[in-house]
Amino acid sequence: KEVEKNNNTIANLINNKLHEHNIKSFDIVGAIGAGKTAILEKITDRLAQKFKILVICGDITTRVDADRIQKKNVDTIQINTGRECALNAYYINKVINNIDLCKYNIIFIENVGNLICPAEFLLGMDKRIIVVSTTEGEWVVEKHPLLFKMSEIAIINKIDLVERLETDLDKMVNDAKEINPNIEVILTSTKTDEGIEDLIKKLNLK
Amino acid sequence: KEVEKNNNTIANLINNKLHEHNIKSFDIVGAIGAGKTAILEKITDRLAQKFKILVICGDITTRVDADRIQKKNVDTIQINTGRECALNAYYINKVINNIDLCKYNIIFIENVGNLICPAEFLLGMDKRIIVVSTTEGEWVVEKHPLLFKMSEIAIINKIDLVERLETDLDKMVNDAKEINPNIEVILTSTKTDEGIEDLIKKLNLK
Ligand SMILES: Nc1nc2c(ncn2[C@@H]2O[C@H](COP(=O)(O)OP(=O)(O)OP(=O)(O)O)[C@@H](O)[C@H]2O)c(=O)[nH]1
Ligand SMILES: Nc1nc2c(ncn2[C@@H]2O[C@H](COP(=O)(O)OP(=O)(O)OP(=O)(O)O)[C@@H](O)[C@H]2O)c(=O)[nH]1
Ligand SMILES: [Mg+2]
Ligand SMILES: [Mg+2]
Repeated sequence: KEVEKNNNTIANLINNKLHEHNIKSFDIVGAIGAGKTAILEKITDRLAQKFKILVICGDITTRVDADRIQKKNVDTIQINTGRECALNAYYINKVINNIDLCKYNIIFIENVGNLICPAEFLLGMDKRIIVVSTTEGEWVVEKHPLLFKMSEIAIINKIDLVERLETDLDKMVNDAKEINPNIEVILTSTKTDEGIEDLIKKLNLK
Repeated sequence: KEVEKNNNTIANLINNKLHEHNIKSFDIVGAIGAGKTAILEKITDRLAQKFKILVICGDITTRVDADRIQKKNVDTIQINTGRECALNAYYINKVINNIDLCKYNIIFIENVGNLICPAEFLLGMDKRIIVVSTTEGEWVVEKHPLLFKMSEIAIINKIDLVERLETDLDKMVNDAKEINPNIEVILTSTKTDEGIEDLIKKLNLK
């Protein structure tokens, strides 16, 4: 409880700092392999000309995700958490204090692939985007209610596979809305680009 | 550290108790939606006539997995962990103390869908089986070395999708062997039944 209180205090500091610099910020959480990096690749592809973007990637080990996104001409920072199952506000605050915030308009964080632990740590971002995919089984939403409650946007990715897998997509969408009536559910595929424009509109980046 | 020491003491108690009753035991860990329950459905389908099986399912919420496996005429127990990202030895010990161990020859545990937290908690089972699938991206193995080090068997499931997804299966197999040269890697599909017989043989259940 003490840790959570500290974490939330730091998260508020981070959010204030980013607002002072007019930076919009998003925390992307999701299941392992749901497509968080692939979605960030699509977003940065379309926005890197118009906005100055920083992407912070979290994983227990490797630089795989940062190396993929770096190819899209945006600044990336990879954080390795060792045995910890989620990023926390300390990690993010350390990064924020060591960069020149004037350089950026948008910050995306790709959290560690995990649908449980990120619920414990707010990161001080404006919005939280949760990503699940059609390959994880139609129960993945109802099994992880807490993160859906805490997110503003839910992405159901890999809809190009729905016919092949016969996944009950309606159930996934209904479960998300039942858990959080205010959540915005967007269906995407990074293979066909379906839903990517819709997602970018819903980020309200003008 | 204290918690881990306690946990391991209890895990040893559990393992001794099961050995006294000649019970073989397996802890199945894996990514969310990798196919842990689907594999257990296949295993119990084939073994329920010959062996008396108990399956303990762990999830933060719902009874979805236990309800699916119960249809296979085996005893199941569902544990809901609330906000905890993995089962631990306390949970298992409580279950073991409340059942008649003489009734069973084999116990399977399906752990919470998560490739990080289960590494912290041994459950006192004979073997640990880690399940990943071709849909999570080919980096899923190298990103989660600790659990692969701690497992005796690695299952790469959903191989029926390899052609469609163009997943680099060789990389996944090589990464697993690099992290843990003793690990037994088995390729399966619960859609085509490929690899299921091989898996059952490797469990050495005679
Ligand atoms: N068919 C299909 N495959 C996809 C889609 N999006 C991502 N993938 C594949 O899914 C796998 C995982 O994608 P990533 O972008 O690495 O997923 P991630 O959520 O960032 O994974 P982690 O960071 O490791 O948790 C890769 O093999 C991608 O090619 C999609 O819309 N359709
Ligand atoms: N194509 C294909 N789909 C599979 C295979 N195995 C499982 N699935 C599908 O993958 C989804 C998830 O399977 P589950 O058995 O629920 O996976 P799980 O690991 O038990 O999931 P959680 O307990 O929720 O973490 C379901 O929609 C299954 O039908 C397979 O070998 N091939
Ligand atoms: Mg990623
Ligand atoms: Mg399951």
